[in-house]
Amino acid sequence: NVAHGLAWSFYLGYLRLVLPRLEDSIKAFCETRKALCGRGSRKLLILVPLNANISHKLEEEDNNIRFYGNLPNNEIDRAGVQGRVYKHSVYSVLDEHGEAHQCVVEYATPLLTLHSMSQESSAGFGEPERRQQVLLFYRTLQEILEHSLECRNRYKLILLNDEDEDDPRFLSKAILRHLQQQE
Amino acid sequence: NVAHGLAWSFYLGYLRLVLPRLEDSIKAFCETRKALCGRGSRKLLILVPLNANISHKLEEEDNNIRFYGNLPNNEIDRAGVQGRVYKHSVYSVLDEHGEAHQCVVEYATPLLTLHSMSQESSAGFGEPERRQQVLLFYRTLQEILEHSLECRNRYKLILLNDEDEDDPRFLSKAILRHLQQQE
Ligand SMILES: Nc1nc(=O)c2ncn([C@@H]3O[C@@H]4COP(=O)(O)O[C@H]5[C@@H](O)[C@H](n6cnc7c(N)ncnc76)O[C@@H]5COP(=O)(O)O[C@@H]3[C@@H]4O)c2[nH]1
Repeated sequence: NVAHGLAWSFYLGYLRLVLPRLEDSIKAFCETRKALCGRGSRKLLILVPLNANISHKLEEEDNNIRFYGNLPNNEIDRAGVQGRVYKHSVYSVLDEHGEAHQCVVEYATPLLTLHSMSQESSAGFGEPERRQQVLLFYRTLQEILEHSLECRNRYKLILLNDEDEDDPRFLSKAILRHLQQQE
Repeated sequence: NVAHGLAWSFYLGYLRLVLPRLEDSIKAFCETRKALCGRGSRKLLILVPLNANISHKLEEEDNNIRFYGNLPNNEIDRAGVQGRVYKHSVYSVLDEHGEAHQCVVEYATPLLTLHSMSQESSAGFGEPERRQQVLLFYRTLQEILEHSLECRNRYKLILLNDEDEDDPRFLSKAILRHLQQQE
């Protein structure tokens, strides 16, 4: 089950490394950029779209989302690559009143692998199985993160149901709903 | 089968992105650092140790290996992270005559996931299965790369058998053997 391994990989090779450092990165950003200073924005929002349709830039998905900048780079030596860079992007999301809310948000990168694998005939699974694999990825990751002391309270997993994708404000609304839960 | 998904992830999320750019990065390095200019060093050497024992710095494995520098950063927008950085480390390897050979080399990072998973009881597999998974990873990756036009001739997969690990020059000898094959 590909999704099981990708969820473990995402935790062991990424979230477990970066989430404990997130608070410090956000504090540094708040001091220089005067944004992300509120309590509600101290978590990494991780987007998990059920259809595995992932954009590389969130502003291309929804006009109410703008790229705001990047958190400072984290450099970690990993498997021979010295100073491998880990970083997150900050986005500004406009609500219905035109007010901007900054947050650290990104898609769950392994879904790109699921998407590409479903299109490579030699990879062993196709589009019908992909949705099942995304759900398995989400549930496995949720389970792992709930038991992780290093990641506790530092993330929010956002499962995106694609039925509402026709709404051009679908993504900003989903993000805002979760941001408001934190405040 | 975790290794199958990790091999696809390593190809789709990394090698397919970075190998086509490797030649340009090496040329830029050769111009500024006057090293890696020979034809034999235009490939990424990918180390696959059967026991999944991975170091984060190769010089810690073998005194005849030294860190030489990093290739220039490649920045690619990926899944919401803007300007995500991809880079490789360059190492200098001394042969038996004391002559130094530079090369771009790193471990296959997904083996870190296999190693950590074999130690997490809730991940579903243990140390006995791990070696099998490393072999499956190696064979799957080899198969994928042989059919990839974008990656053709730009890499060398080096399977490291751990029986010779007692030799403190094990790693440098393995790397040199493969470098000499290219020249
Ligand atoms: N958003 C995000 N930002 C990151 O910096 C990052 N680094 C890893 N990941 C995701 O975490 C998981 C574990 O990573 P690992 O390094 O073991 O495998 C990685 C690693 O073996 C290789 N790879 C990817 N980027 C690099 C890189 N910059 N340097 C070396 N190897 C890399 O290719 C695999 C798949 O990468 P992604 O498909 O981008 O997703 C990974 C993966 O799902 C990231 N996700």
